[in-house]
Amino acid sequence: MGRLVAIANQKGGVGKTTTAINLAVALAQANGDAAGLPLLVVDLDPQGNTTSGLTPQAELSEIKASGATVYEAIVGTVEVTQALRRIRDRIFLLPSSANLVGAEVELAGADHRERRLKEILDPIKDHYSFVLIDTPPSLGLLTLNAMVAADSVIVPMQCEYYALEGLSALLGTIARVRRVLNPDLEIDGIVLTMFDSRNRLSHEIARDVSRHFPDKLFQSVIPRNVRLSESPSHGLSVIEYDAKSAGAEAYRALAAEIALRTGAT
Amino acid sequence: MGRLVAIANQKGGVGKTTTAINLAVALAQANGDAAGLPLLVVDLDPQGNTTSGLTPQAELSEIKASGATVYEAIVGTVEVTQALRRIRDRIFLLPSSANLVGAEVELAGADHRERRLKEILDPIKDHYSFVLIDTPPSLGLLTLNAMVAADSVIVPMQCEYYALEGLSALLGTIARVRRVLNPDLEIDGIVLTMFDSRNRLSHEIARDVSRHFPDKLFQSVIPRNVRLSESPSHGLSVIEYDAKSAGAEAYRALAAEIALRTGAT
Ligand SMILES: Nc1ncnc2c1ncn2[C@@H]1O[C@H](COP(=O)(O)OP(=O)(O)OP(=O)(O)O)[C@@H](O)[C@H]1O
Ligand SMILES: Nc1ncnc2c1ncn2[C@@H]1O[C@H](COP(=O)(O)OP(=O)(O)OP(=O)(O)O)[C@@H](O)[C@H]1O
Ligand SMILES: [Mg+2]
Ligand SMILES: [Mg+2]
Repeated sequence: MGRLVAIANQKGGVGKTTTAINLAVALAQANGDAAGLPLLVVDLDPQGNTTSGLTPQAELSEIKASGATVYEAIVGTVEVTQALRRIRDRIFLLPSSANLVGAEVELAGADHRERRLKEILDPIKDHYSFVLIDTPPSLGLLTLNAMVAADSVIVPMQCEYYALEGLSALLGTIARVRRVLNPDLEIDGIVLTMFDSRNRLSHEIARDVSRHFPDKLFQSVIPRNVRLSESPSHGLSVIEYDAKSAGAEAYRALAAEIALRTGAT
Repeated sequence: MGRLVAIANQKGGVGKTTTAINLAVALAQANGDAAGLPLLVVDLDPQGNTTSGLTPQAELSEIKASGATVYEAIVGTVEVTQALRRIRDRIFLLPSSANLVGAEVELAGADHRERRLKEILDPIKDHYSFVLIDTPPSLGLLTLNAMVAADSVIVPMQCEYYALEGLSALLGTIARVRRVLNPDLEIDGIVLTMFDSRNRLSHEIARDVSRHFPDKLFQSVIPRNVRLSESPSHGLSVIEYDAKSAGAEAYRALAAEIALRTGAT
């Protein structure tokens, strides 16, 4: 019930949002029977790409004007249930806000500043099969909040040198969070993204990661696939935009692997 | 003299670091005669990719242990001149530190928190032809410091939907900084990166940007080129790694365009 998963990597542009959106749709579909619980996606990145990647253009300005987003829920001016929106038959969204940029400084002196997200999500998480949290490209207070609230972390990793370099800093942060703030935090796994089989570097990076972290690497690898970068402009996941594409196949395979690993149904 | 340029875009993975490194080497080479001033690169991103992309592996641990980076210079425990390192014949580096992650919260209550970088760079900037500042993927305090210190901003923009979406938030932030903190801040231009001529989306995004911001778009476009992603693992710019590559050509063309636009020599 209610497995809370943070999708995190401080390296920018590695596929966090793309993984949050497509995994959410794939997991919700895999859980297909009506008795199953719906799924919740939380957009904790002030850029709001998960929010815009799953919402039609026309509704985005309404969300912006609503004053009921994850920001207001975290600072406490709105009850979290008032900020939830049903965006698909079996998917709810807790949308982002540009105001999250200021949260880091605003919460700097506050009590429990790392636990704010946990305090608003714990009471509602059992209404969902999974709660996926998309995080910003940083190891600051917002990502910290996601790791404190989460049961586990999924790490998307682009097959590039800088992404590999940043991995040890990220795993170090996860270990520190586990020691000090959230002893039960696990790593579900590292998922290789934008893998280009024609490119020697992709193979080199994949080999390096599987040598250093053999038990952490998901078997499913997400290939570089243009349909994945086209789908957000339609407010759709790639699974809805082009169900037969290589990107859709790969995220369905990843969803199956995660459901198996976590024993969730 | 001493034109200070921030390389900024809160969207992650758009090519900020790749532009900082390769533009630095291209500008330093274009300025070739011995009488010209050297160039300074400031790595203001806690990830430290500009630092590692220009420095041999063996020297990186020495920088980490030195306690003399841009972090110590900003918080005032070290004089900035002590943190500068000559990394090429005509290029100096003010290296990053992982401690920058904490700067946002540490400086939250301090005086002049947005002007710390400006205060340390103003006294030294005229020793250089250009000072290029690589920034993290965020609109927080570190990027704000870069925009307050800078004469102008260069915006790398990946030819992807989410990168286009984030452009108006970035230009809005630059306008706010100009109004409140740095009235002389200009935008040198937007440079399209990772352009793939076989991909319809690249052409669509390029058309959109040139329609919305006709006078801001650099003519030089950086193509997707695997040599650009291979070079950092050798601690080299692409210009040094493979001078005849499409990536090296494109950054030399961009350097020529910038030297012309800014009238700098
Ligand atoms: N497998 C893929 N194939 C092709 N394009 C992809 C793939 N995965 C992601 N993309 C594209 O690459 C860009 C970066 O991906 P995305 O925005 O999901 O990364 P992110 O880690 O969430 O970025 P940020 O750090 O800014 O939050 C996006 O434009 C996305 O559409
Ligand atoms: N034109 C290009 N062609 C191919 N690969 C590129 C190109 N430009 C950058 N890259 C690669 O894409 C990745 C992202 O680029 P880079 O790290 O420079 O972006 P960034 O904006 O600095 O990221 P961050 O937001 O994490 O600071 C890197 O692995 C880099 O090597
Ligand atoms: Mg994202
Ligand atoms: Mg960078």
